[in-house]
Amino acid sequence: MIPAASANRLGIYLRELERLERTEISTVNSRQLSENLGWSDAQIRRDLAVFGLFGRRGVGYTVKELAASIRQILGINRNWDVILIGVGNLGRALAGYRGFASNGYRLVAAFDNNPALIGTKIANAPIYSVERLEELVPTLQAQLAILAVPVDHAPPLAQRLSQCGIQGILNFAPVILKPVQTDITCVDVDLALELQRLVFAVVSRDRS
Amino acid sequence: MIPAASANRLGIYLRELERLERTEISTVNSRQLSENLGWSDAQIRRDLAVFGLFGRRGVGYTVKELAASIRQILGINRNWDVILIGVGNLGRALAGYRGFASNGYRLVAAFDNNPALIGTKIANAPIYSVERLEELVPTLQAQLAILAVPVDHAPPLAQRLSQCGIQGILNFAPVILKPVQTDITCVDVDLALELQRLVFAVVSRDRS
Ligand SMILES: NC(=O)c1ccc[n+]([C@@H]2O[C@H](COP(=O)([O-])OP(=O)(O)OC[C@H]3O[C@@H](n4cnc5c(N)ncnc54)[C@H](O)[C@@H]3O)[C@@H](O)[C@H]2O)c1
Ligand SMILES: NC(=O)c1ccc[n+]([C@@H]2O[C@H](COP(=O)([O-])OP(=O)(O)OC[C@H]3O[C@@H](n4cnc5c(N)ncnc54)[C@H](O)[C@@H]3O)[C@@H](O)[C@H]2O)c1
Repeated sequence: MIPAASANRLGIYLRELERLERTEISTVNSRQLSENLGWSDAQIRRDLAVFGLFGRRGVGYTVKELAASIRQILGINRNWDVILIGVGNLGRALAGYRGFASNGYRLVAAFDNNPALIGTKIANAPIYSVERLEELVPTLQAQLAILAVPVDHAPPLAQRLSQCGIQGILNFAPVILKPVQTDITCVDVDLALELQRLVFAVVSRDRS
Repeated sequence: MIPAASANRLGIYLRELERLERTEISTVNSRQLSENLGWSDAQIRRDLAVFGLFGRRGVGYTVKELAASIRQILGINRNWDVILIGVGNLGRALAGYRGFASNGYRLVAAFDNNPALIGTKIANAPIYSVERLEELVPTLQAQLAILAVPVDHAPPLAQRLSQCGIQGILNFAPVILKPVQTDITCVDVDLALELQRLVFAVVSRDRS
């Protein structure tokens, strides 16, 4: 089992490598990566080694090759079809984000329970009634779902999604889905908790 | 120094305690917390003990008291004034989120460089020109800033914010601000990386 923390950092290394690709830099060493990212060069070398990625002594890593290897390891060297549940404030912002499409994610459909939204489109994807989840998701062949609904509605929807063949849920409602759903992979993101983390970091700095 | 991972979990314990408060439950033990949250009861007891929070044998923790202690430790037992930089897709969704206000965060002003937005309001807060950051932020006495601007604009803005007396930045642009800014606390959130974490978890599950 690969440590989750190493995998998370891998995503950040990839983002930095893509930035270097755009500036036509062809090789990079762990010390240079360390300067821009904040982790020690030893940590970066260790993380990459966990995934069998090694640099060449005196040269470092080839940017294009390392980026391609990381994409393959992370599973993002292919397209992923995504559905969005909840087209409110946050859902609309996520649907409109160009950064998802450039990473190979395709929004194929959205679902909501607001009659005024059903039958319209968001970011070129049709908005269907959430009642039709079981009927439509198997034909859409989407693998992932983004959940941006009010907190009480999230757990029952996660249950329904796991029965339609969805493999993973990115959940923005402030509730932990992970332990409840044993047969589907969930990643829970709570933006209010992120603000709390910031406050705690600021307060700890003042106290020390 | 308190481990960041324990502090992050503390925020999730608080969210669960607030849910219990709403359902009039007055005591809870670590086993019950474990069932809803997914960490082991031993991990939960250990996390709370790091902060000097102990239950009573056979009874557990008093929900109201534990929640109040955690709020004090996390620094959220007071109001925090926040400014928003970038009132686009994501900025608008964050400004409109009722969950921030209910946690004691007050949006006092927003800043943007789009002339069509300057002079209007978002969630009752005035939108100013970002050129006036140095002039207005010291008078607003805000402590925190949320950054929702395009990626290239984030680092120079972080630099300007640290010189206006802002203590912490919650950054949504896909760039690491943390090591660049040594004199201001930054928390970097990248929603595309969260989707990548989900894909990696789904792919790892398939591979195992
Ligand atoms: N807006 C933010 O910045 C923000 C920040 C942090 C967390 N969140 C969380 O994200 C979630 C969405 O927040 P929001 O601000 O977009 O709320 P919102 O009320 O603006 O949007 C919710 C959407 O979900 C739809 N909906 C409700 N029940 C549904 C169901 N059973 N099936 C399908 N659709 C349903 C509504 O019709 C609406 O379109 C909430 O759980 C919230 O706590 C939002
Ligand atoms: N929309 C999302 O769901 C989402 C998801 C992940 C990451 N992000 C990141 O969040 C950031 C904002 O994304 P968005 O979708 O809201 O973009 P957007 O283009 O809709 O909004 C950006 C806003 O910032 C303003 N702006 C630009 N330069 C500025 C400056 N120097 N000072 C002040 N304001 C400035 C623009 O006028 C605009 O209002 C981006 O970095 C993006 O990569 C967004």
